[in-house]
Amino acid sequence: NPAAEQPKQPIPGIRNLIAVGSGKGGVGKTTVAVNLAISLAKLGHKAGLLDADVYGPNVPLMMGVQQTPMAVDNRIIPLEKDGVKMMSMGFLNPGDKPLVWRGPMLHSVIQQFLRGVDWGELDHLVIDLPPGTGDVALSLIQTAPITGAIVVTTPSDVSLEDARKAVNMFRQVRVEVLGLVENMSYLIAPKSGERIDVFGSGGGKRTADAMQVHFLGELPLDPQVRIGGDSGKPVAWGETSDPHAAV
Amino acid sequence: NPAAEQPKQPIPGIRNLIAVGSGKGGVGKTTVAVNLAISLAKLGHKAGLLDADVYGPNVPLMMGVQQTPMAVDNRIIPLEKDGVKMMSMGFLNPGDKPLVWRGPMLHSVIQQFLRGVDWGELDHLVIDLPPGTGDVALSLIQTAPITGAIVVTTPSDVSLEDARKAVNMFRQVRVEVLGLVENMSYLIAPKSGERIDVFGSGGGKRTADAMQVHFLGELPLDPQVRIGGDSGKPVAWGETSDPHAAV
Ligand SMILES: Nc1ncnc2c1ncn2[C@@H]1O[C@H](COP(=O)(O)OP(=O)(O)O)[C@@H](O)[C@H]1O
Ligand SMILES: Nc1ncnc2c1ncn2[C@@H]1O[C@H](COP(=O)(O)OP(=O)(O)O)[C@@H](O)[C@H]1O
Repeated sequence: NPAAEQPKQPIPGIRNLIAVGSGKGGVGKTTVAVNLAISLAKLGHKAGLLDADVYGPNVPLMMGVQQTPMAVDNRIIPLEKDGVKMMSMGFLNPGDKPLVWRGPMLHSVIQQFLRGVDWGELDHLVIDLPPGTGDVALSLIQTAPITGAIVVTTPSDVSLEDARKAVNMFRQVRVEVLGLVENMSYLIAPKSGERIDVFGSGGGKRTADAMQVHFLGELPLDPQVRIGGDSGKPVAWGETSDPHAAV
Repeated sequence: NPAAEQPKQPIPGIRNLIAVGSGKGGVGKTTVAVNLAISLAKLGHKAGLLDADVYGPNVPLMMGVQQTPMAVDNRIIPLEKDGVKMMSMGFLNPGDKPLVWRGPMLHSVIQQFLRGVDWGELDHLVIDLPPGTGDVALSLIQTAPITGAIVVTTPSDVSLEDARKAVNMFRQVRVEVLGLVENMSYLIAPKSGERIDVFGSGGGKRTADAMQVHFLGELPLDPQVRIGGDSGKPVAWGETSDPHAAV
């Protein structure tokens, strides 16, 4: 597959590109990407967030930003919040209409997000990939100089089944997998303190070990995280090992 | 858009095609599709299940079936379980390698699943669409004679935001939206009985009303459902109003 072998052009000014992917949607990939970018900014790094989930862009809602970006000399100016520079299809195609662009037009939009946005100097650009191993995710990781990838999963077997495919997709295009994160690992009932393994338990670690991938840890299912995502005030788990792994 | 207007060829022997879609992954679309097909079969209907989620096919795991289908005279023989005839990319591309087919090859595979599988006489063919409003979902609903579509969402705002796009996608190609299902609506803690609105509450009904779509009801977040899905023994909620809505 020649595309897997072509050298990937560096992006001037951007030191690291960290892709956040998943085998299936709804595992918290965007939540992890958003909180990783915010945590990196809090640690004093220059951070960016590229929302490449073009058909279901949730970054604007999760970051609490909704504006139309300006363009200067054909370069799009990223929006900024909490120290993170951002670009998302959600800023360009706001509202409830599904995205009409397909195929080649879409690929050129993705390339514009990578190379036609005025990112400036960044230590880390976090890329929120589309979920899964489809066309957009694959062509992005084949053409962008990705430093490493984080794969997000839940403990459920269907999620792990798809996460293994995602790890293999990164490996096929020689992108280093920095690690696997298991999200929604368990719920602690707020009043009773009862622990409930809604989606199962332990599968993330077993899968990481079997595939010889670092296990970056478990994140609990926490209503506060969903509230943060829905209200545009992410909780930015300071405790997660993601920033250390990625940095 | 000419594709939206072309007459969709009926599929001989299949009375109804019911598409199950979602705005984003992980909301339980496959779980609803699987349980809908099983419930229809239990009610005595001839039911089929077409897993069109080609990059993340979870139907084999959820139905507890893993075999390679046979072909006779260039027509693929569907696998069968619990009275449901099934076809999935997961039967043809088992294991952990991401699917290599893209673009035109993929579209022809989808057409083969629709018209090159020996479905026989079916009252209802349930189609588990890929999540979202991407290429594969769109081209399938543009070319298949879909009787109606069910959109699955969770209560979280990001899921509802994407679900609205999915409803609009169906409307743009003149596919009737039979209704919206809100899954993972609340969790009842098994020991304490405490109710926890992990992903929020009430948004599904509000969205359905705002878009003038039938609200098919709430399905609770229930560890037994996940266990059923992971062990290939779906719980087939007999109580859900989906079968009545679809039938
Ligand atoms: N640890 C968590 N606890 C509770 N809710 C979560 C958690 N992680 C994610 N969510 C919620 O689950 C939903 C899906 O997460 P999202 O990040 O959009 O997933 P993805 O990008 O994989 O589709 C969102 O409503 C989000 O707020
Ligand atoms: N009501 C529910 N309660 C608990 N777990 C659920 C429920 N609905 C779905 N799940 C689990 O959530 C995960 C995602 O569901 P799935 O049907 O694969 O979603 P989608 O097809 O939208 O990606 C699976 O592990 C499934 O078993």
